[in-house]
Amino acid sequence: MKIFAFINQKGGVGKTTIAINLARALSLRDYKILLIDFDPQANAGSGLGIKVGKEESIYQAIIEGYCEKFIKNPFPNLYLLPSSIDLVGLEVELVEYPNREYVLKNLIKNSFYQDKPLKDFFDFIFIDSPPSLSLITVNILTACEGIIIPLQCEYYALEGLSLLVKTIRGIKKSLNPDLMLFGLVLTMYDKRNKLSHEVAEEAKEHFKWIIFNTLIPRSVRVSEAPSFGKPVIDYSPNNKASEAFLKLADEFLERIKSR
Amino acid sequence: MKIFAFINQKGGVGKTTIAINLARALSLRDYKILLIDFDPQANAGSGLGIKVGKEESIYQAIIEGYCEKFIKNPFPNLYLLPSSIDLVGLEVELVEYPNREYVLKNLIKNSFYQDKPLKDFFDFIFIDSPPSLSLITVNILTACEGIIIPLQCEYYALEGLSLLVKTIRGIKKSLNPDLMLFGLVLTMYDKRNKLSHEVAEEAKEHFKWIIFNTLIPRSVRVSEAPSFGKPVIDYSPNNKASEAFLKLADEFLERIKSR
Ligand SMILES: Nc1ncnc2c1ncn2[C@@H]1O[C@H](COP(=O)(O)OP(=O)(O)OP(=O)(O)O)[C@@H](O)[C@H]1O
Ligand SMILES: Nc1ncnc2c1ncn2[C@@H]1O[C@H](COP(=O)(O)OP(=O)(O)OP(=O)(O)O)[C@@H](O)[C@H]1O
Ligand SMILES: [Mg+2]
Ligand SMILES: [Mg+2]
Repeated sequence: MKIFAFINQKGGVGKTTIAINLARALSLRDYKILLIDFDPQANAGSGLGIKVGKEESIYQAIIEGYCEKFIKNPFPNLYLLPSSIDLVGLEVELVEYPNREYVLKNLIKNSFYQDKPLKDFFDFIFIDSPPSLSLITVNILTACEGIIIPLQCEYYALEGLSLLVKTIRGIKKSLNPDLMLFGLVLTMYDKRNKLSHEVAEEAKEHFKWIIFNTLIPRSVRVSEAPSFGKPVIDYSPNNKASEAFLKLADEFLERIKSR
Repeated sequence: MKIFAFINQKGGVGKTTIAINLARALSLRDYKILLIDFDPQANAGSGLGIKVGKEESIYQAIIEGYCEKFIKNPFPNLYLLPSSIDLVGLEVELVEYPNREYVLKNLIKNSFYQDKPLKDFFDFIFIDSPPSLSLITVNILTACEGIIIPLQCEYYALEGLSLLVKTIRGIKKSLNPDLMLFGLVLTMYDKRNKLSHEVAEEAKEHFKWIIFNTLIPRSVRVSEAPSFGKPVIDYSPNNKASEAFLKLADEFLERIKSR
């Protein structure tokens, strides 16, 4: 299993932040990671200090059918296929495509990097997704093999899980039989706050088979890091959230090895 | 100006929370408010203690063309037209509708409440929106007269503003010439945190003509309230966020009167 998507239709739950920082933590452990930003907001790019226009983004790569020349390399072992706001237009344009649900899957399958297929050059491919269950998200669900659900420790985020799981089951049945729920990460956890604790307990009960033990704490440094174009691990290495992301990387690797 | 939408494609920035609590604050000042939940996540409903199935939601109201029988009244002067997850399907179904961009606008225009047109019975109509710029959001932008932009005091939220303003300008030109940016509300403001202050200063500079002076502080009580199905004003009346929402209501009314 190499291709993972960070998905949750509830907005602002930490999808981009976990995708960036888990990718960065794994790159520090000498794994080669490609982070694909498939959200028109292009936050994964700006969180790594990269902003591009339409011609240099995944939007153009989809039009051309290949993505090698669009891939950037902002940190050692960490590569990015950036997005742009023009991806919003893709939503409507995709409707007329013949295999409209498989556009991203085919892009990944048909592309190379330094003369190797993407899945051979990279150890893992991560995909950041927008907060919706639209055609862009369907494309992500058919392109990936494993799903990681970021879950903010708040009430509305917990409430949205049943819709998310239902949608994933639907895609697995109709478009991507290999799709698997790989993990659920509790984030923005504040141990002083009763609600955080209650949400965490509830999630552990319902998802005990996929929940990661590592909790990502709420920390101001995490929300400051993107304005410097850096993962929090580079911006504030001794911060408790940075340590948590490194621990999450170890837990992720253990789970991969034990499959 | 009576119909306001709470819009921001960035996820988790406080759209639902501000829509619910501003509506509740105005209802305490004896204004009759209809809150329309046009987000498939249906958070505005659950934040008021209401969850309904497809047949009792706005999804069904759109099919029938009228909404009176679907309107609930959870608090004095505060009415809700609830959503359901089936609204996700509307996104695809709307594509074949003849006036697909005006479905919500026509529903509001053609509906009555206690024998009066909606705009005559209610003092204000608020619309909560999903975190996207899809056809559902286009419907909201053509149905409303004024836009209120909730802005979380974080970097990614600030970054998304230019895309939002561009989209609003596009809709004003093509589908809704009366559309106006009415206000911008800074929320989840944490005075101990440098980033909050920087984002607030930057937003005040670029949007000084529409920004509300009232800042909504970050407060755990706000995120606890939805699990009790209540606005924070009812759940924790003496909380600093509750006071801020009441102040925001006064500022909102002043701005309406001085137009
Ligand atoms: N552990 C954390 N501690 C503090 N702030 C955090 C943490 N994780 C994320 N944030 C902040 O919370 C906000 C939301 O996170 P993020 O943008 O990653 O969520 P998202 O799910 O990708 O949002 P969207 O739905 O818009 O794509 C951001 O401003 C981010 O900096
Ligand atoms: N002032 C505040 N203080 C603390 N928490 C808040 C505050 N405002 C909102 N929240 C919490 O932050 C989270 C995001 O808020 P909310 O769901 O209202 O945002 P949204 O923009 O409607 O999200 P979406 O994009 O998913 O529709 C919720 O869990 C909410 O309870
Ligand atoms: Mg994101
Ligand atoms: Mg919302």
